[in-house]
Amino acid sequence: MARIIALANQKGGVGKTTSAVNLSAYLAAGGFRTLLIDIDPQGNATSSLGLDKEACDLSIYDILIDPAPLAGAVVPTGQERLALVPSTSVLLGSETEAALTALSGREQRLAEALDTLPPDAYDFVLIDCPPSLGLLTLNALTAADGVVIPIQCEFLALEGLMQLSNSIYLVKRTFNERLDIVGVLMTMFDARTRLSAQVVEEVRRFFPNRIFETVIPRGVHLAEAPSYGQSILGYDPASRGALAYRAATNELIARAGLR
Amino acid sequence: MARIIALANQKGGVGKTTSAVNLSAYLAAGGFRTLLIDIDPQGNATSSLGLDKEACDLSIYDILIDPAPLAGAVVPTGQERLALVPSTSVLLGSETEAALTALSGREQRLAEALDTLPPDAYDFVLIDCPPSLGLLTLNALTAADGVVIPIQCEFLALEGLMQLSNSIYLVKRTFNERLDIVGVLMTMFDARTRLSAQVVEEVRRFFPNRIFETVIPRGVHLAEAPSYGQSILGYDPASRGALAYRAATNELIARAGLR
Ligand SMILES: Nc1ncnc2c1ncn2[C@@H]1O[C@H](COP(=O)(O)OP(=O)(O)OP(=O)(O)O)[C@@H](O)[C@H]1O
Ligand SMILES: Nc1ncnc2c1ncn2[C@@H]1O[C@H](COP(=O)(O)OP(=O)(O)OP(=O)(O)O)[C@@H](O)[C@H]1O
Ligand SMILES: [Mg+2]
Ligand SMILES: [Mg+2]
Repeated sequence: MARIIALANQKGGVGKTTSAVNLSAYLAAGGFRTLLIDIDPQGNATSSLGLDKEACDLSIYDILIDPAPLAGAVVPTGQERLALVPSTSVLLGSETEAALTALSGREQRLAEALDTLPPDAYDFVLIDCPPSLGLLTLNALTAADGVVIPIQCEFLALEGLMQLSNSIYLVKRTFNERLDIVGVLMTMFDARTRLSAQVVEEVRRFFPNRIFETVIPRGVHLAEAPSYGQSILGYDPASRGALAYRAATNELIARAGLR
Repeated sequence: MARIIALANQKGGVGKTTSAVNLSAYLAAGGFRTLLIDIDPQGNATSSLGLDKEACDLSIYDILIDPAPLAGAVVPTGQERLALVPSTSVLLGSETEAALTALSGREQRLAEALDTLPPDAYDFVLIDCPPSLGLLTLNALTAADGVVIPIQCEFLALEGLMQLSNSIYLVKRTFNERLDIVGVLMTMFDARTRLSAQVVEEVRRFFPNRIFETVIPRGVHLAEAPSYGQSILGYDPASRGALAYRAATNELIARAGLR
């Protein structure tokens, strides 16, 4: 069975998509068959891998609203062993949530869709979530074995941690008892400022034993790669950002393996 | 009557809160009586101005769910002529949206609350929105005269612009015909990379004539100020970030005045 990992944090712009795309790329490069699911209506993960959203037949929303085998929405990426279920922006975020709200068993839709995959199709499934704790993120947390929480090394990113961890434990108690926090990944660390180091310390106190050793540095290559439709592995594998995501992926494998 | 301006963009981390807080601070410093409303469940605008969320009696959610005069939730900030309606995290984002969804006339709740203010209490009301196009942002767009759209100078921030402008025109046609895009404010411009300049050019093509002349540079002072509970005006008024927000505020006054 595939390990299903959600990238979630309702704070915006903390590196959920960048982490989902680059962890997936290094998992695939490391020999693991990997599926990335983009449930953010903005479709940033879809375009970060160079896919044309208009050219995709089915998106994750079609499957969630009108259940069909998930395999029908899977498209290849430019990388071996890495496949994607795209998000297309036909429906606005609020329309998708509204359409889902009207359905019964609405938080289980993604879990049911994942159950339609052949049991040994993938080793890892990563889910990129939108910046909210609404029904789309709820679907991801209900379907996942674990959550990786990207946190930007900035003060405002500290605010929502209590809300987020409450939500995760609420989902664990009500919908998905196997859900666990796999780890907290610190992102956009800027060594030139004291602020970054202070935030890392604060998060270490809040989530003891759950913080990845690897801290992702702020680096322009990571922000440029999506404009070329490539992961950092494809765009600039020697950059500090690439080496950091390679190390973070190795930690993810170890953490996911332990459970 | 006060000019009501929403800071909205469903892309996360683009500088909505930073812009809402600092534009409000410079409007107040410029002699305008200003009210900042924080409708983001994370409450970043509330803590950026140094307010203790636990100490606030009423939050915007209490008013939206169980209508009462908005003035009852207004609290002073450390700055003259600047007042705040705080967001407290009692209700998770998804719970607030769920509670609001059940009410009739749900998208008008904020507009109705604003109507309870004395007509000449404020010159400007700014509303800081969460990173989604759900019911909370819909409430802000329905109540507002204008929208300022902060856009980070990064590739991924370009993706959702079509969705956002579609949403604004949908609200204009269905709920609030006076709604208009006051301007697009480019944020976190990093002069050391080509990427920033390329994104500004792209946005200028997408929103001709609506882009603020002032571009907000990336600067650590802006990210540090909230950890001291101060606007950039209070924290470091001589910094490049402070001077840029002062200039952007003057543009906002001119743009809001013209309409
Ligand atoms: N380590 C990094 N260094 C520099 N830029 C980065 C880094 N990580 C992410 N970015 C850039 O920062 C912005 C925010 O990152 P990203 O979009 O991955 O966050 P997100 O949490 O997925 O955002 P949203 O909340 O909108 O889904 C993007 O423009 C991205 O390219
Ligand atoms: N010009 C700037 N230079 C440096 N850092 C900035 C700048 N503007 C904002 N920041 C920082 O970037 C992060 C994102 O900004 P902010 O929280 O204002 O965005 P937002 O759009 O309100 O995010 P959300 O989508 O979560 O509401 C914050 O940590 C903030 O302190
Ligand atoms: Mg994202
Ligand atoms: Mg914000």
